[in-house]
Amino acid sequence: MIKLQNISKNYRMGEVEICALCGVDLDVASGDLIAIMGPSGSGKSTLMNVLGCLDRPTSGRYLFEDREISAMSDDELAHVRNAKIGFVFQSFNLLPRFTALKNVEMPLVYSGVSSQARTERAVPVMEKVGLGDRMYHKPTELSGGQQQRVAIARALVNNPPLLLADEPTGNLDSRSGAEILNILVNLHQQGVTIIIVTHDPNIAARCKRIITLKDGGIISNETVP
Amino acid sequence: MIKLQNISKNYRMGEVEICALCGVDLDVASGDLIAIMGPSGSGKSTLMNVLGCLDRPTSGRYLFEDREISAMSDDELAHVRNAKIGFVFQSFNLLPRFTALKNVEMPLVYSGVSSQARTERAVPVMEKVGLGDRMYHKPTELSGGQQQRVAIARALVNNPPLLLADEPTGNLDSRSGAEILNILVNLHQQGVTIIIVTHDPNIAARCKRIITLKDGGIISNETVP
Ligand SMILES: Nc1ncnc2c1ncn2[C@@H]1O[C@H](COP(=O)(O)OP(=O)(O)OP(=O)(O)O)[C@@H](O)[C@H]1O
Ligand SMILES: Nc1ncnc2c1ncn2[C@@H]1O[C@H](COP(=O)(O)OP(=O)(O)OP(=O)(O)O)[C@@H](O)[C@H]1O
Ligand SMILES: [Mg+2]
Ligand SMILES: [Mg+2]
Repeated sequence: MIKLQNISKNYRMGEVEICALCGVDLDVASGDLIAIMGPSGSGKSTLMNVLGCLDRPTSGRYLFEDREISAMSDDELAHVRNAKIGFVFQSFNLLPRFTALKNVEMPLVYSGVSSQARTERAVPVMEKVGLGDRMYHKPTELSGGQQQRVAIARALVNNPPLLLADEPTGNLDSRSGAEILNILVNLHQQGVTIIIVTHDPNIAARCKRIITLKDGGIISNETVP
Repeated sequence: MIKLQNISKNYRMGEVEICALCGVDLDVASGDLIAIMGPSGSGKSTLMNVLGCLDRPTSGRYLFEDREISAMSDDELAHVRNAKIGFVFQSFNLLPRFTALKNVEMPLVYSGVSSQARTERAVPVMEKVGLGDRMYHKPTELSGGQQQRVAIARALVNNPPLLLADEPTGNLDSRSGAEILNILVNLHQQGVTIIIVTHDPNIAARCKRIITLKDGGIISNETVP
C-alpha cells in the first residue's frame, strides 16, 4: 500500500537546519496494524503527516498504492486524503464554530454526500465513540477527551481503507482509551490498514508491528510476538 | 490553603442544563500533593479551572487562603493567579506568535520583571524541562510534547506556592513524563502545593492523596498508602 524510500523532512530555522525526519525507509502493507513509538520530538507526527499526504517531504520517494505522490498536484493529494485516508490529529484540529456532529460530517461534505445522508452516517459514529449526548456541543463546550473522540469519529466516518491516528488516547482515561482501541482493532479485523502513534505500551502490544523512532530515524521495526 | 464548599458549575445548553461540577466539597492543605482522576468528561478540568481562579463557580463557596473569591473583583483574581498559582493547561494555551522562551516569560511580564531579568529566569527553566535547544521556536514549530513542556515551564517560572497541572504528561513518552514528574515531586519537597489531573496510575501512585471524580462529583478522596 505504502512505500517510503529515503524520506527526509527538514526545517530551516535561521542558520540552523532541523532534520525532523532523516532518511526514513518504511513499507506498509494493506491490512497492517502498526504502532509508532519514540521520545517526544523524535519525528512521529512529522512521519504521520507525510504518510497522511498532509505534508510533502523535503526529499525521498513516497509511493501510495504505487503512485508517486511528488508527481501529484495539491488537488490530487486532497482527493487521495479524502477518499483513502482517515487522520486523527494529535491536537484534534476540530473546527471551533461547528458542532461536534458537523465536525464529524466534514469528510462527507468534501466527498459530496447530501446533508440528510451525512447526518444519518455521522450520528451512529458519534454514538460509537460514546458521545451521543454531546452531538450539538461546540469543541469549546467539550472536555479534552471528548474533543479527541470527536476527532476519532471524524476520521472514521468515511470508512477509509487507511487510518492514521496520532496519539488517539493521550487525553482519555483507561476505560475510554480501551473502548477506542477496541474500535481500532475491530476495524483492523475488517481489513482497514491502521497506523497508531502512541506512548502507551498497552496499545503497542495489541498491534502487529512496532516501529520506534529516535532523532528523526527508525531505530527498530519489529513484529509483535 | 483552599476550601471548596458545595461548589457547582453548570452550563445551560438550550433547554438542557449540564452539571459539570455538582456540589463539590474539597480541602487542600498547604504542601499537599494531590492527584485528581476520573473518566473523560467527569469534571476534572472544570474543577481545576475553579481551583485556579480561572472560572467562577455557578454556586458554592471558595476560600483561597481564607479569602472568599466570590468577593474578589476580576482584577484581584488575576493578581491572585499571577502571584500564587502556576497553571498547566490540558491544551497548553501557548501564544502562537511568540517564541517558546517568550511564552515562558509571560508570567514575569505580568508581575513587572524587567526584560533582561525575565530572560535570565526563563532560560534555566526551559533547560530544566529539556528544551534548551528549542527556545526560539514558535509553538507551531514544536512537537506536541515539546509544547506541553513549554506550558509546564511557563507555570514554574514565577515560583508559585500552588501548582495546578491538568494532564501534564498526556503527550509525553515515558521518559520525558518521568522527568516532568520528578520536577513536580522535587518542587513538592521544597514546599510547593501541587494538584495534578492525570489518567496515569504511575503518577497518581507518587502523590499523597488521590481524588476521584465521576459525573461532576467526588466519589473518593483517599490517602496513598
Ligand atoms: N462550555 C461548556 N458548555 C457545556 N458543557 C461543557 C462546557 N465545558 C465543559 N462541558 C461539559 O462538562 C463536562 C466536564 O468537562 P471537563 O472538561 O471538566 O471534563 P474532564 O474530566 O476534564 O474530561 P477529560 O478527561 O476528557 O479532559 C463534560 O461532559 C463537558 O462536555
Ligand atoms: N515547523 C517546524 N519548524 C521547525 N522545527 C519543527 C517544526 N515542526 C516540528 N519541528 C521539530 O521537529 C521535531 C519532530 O517533531 P514531531 O512533531 O514530529 O515530534 P513527535 O515525535 O511527534 O513528538 P511528540 O511525541 O512530542 O508529539 C521536533 O524536535 C520539533 O521541534
Ligand atoms: Mg507528535
Ligand atoms: Mg480535562
